[in-house]
Amino acid sequence: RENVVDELMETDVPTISIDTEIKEAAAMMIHNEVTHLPVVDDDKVLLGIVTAWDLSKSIAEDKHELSDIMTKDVRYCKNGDSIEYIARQMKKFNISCLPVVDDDFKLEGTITTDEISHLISNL
Amino acid sequence: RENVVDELMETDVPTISIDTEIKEAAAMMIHNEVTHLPVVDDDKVLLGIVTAWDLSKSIAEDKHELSDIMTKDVRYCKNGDSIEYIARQMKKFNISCLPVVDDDFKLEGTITTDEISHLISNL
Ligand SMILES: C[S@@+](CC[C@H](N)C(=O)[O-])C[C@H]1O[C@@H](n2cnc3c(N)ncnc32)[C@H](O)[C@@H]1O
Ligand SMILES: C[S@@+](CC[C@H](N)C(=O)[O-])C[C@H]1O[C@@H](n2cnc3c(N)ncnc32)[C@H](O)[C@@H]1O
Repeated sequence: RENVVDELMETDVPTISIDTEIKEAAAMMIHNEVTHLPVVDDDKVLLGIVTAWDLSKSIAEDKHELSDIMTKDVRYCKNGDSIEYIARQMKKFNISCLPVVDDDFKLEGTITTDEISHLISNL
Repeated sequence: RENVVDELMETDVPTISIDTEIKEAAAMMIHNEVTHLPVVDDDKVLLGIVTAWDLSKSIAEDKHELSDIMTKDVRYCKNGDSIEYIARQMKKFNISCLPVVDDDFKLEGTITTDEISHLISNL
């Protein structure tokens, strides 16, 4: 049967808030060996995303505030979405991560092109 | 038939040299919308790799030299390797990119988990 998001996604993912400093966000990525950090509020509602690429942008463009580099119009997916749909979305928008949210837009986890690629390694 | 690397890889990929400044490497990533830059010498021999994650590390750890953040023992693959093998390598070592080299260790291109994930979106 079709692969679905909830089987592949990472749960308990590290997250940051809009007040997080750029240097803290960088430290969190290194510590957790991730390249994508969802930005959430105190109720875990998804507000945006910051990636290692955005942190690279802060170096290239001398930006010092998280709000200058975070992406606010986040593309997301939901439990039950098919992997094919997720893969198409990520290809279409050239992104490597889709946060998974519930009906209240609260973060449940993330899915990345790494997890999808790992599917193929199990064949 | 089995998917092979040369069908999926990116060729003419942006590269840097060991003399490239961190800020230049960051600008190149942003300009080309990539997260991985192979480090090559004047003969295109592969010397290392620098990723957006390494640039994030330079922020987290206050490193200013490319040589402090680049990975020198690069994992690679070759034309003709199967996608399943590539995917397994990337999963095993938690990396998202494998440079493709020829028998002289010269860079031919790169393959990332994004390209492998895009395979699934075509089904
Ligand atoms: C165009 S992509 C290219 C690099 C790489 N594929 C990545 O995802 O970081 C980089 C930009 O996409 C944004 N991005 C990543 N995931 C996103 C998502 N789920 N929704 C919206 N933007 C996203 C990042 O914030 C970053 O500014
Ligand atoms: C452990 S990974 C985790 C983040 C993400 N998966 C990535 O590839 O950047 C990050 C580290 O892997 C290294 N790396 C990425 N691709 C590599 C490759 N083909 N060979 C060796 N090291 C690699 C990077 O230089 C970086 O220091």
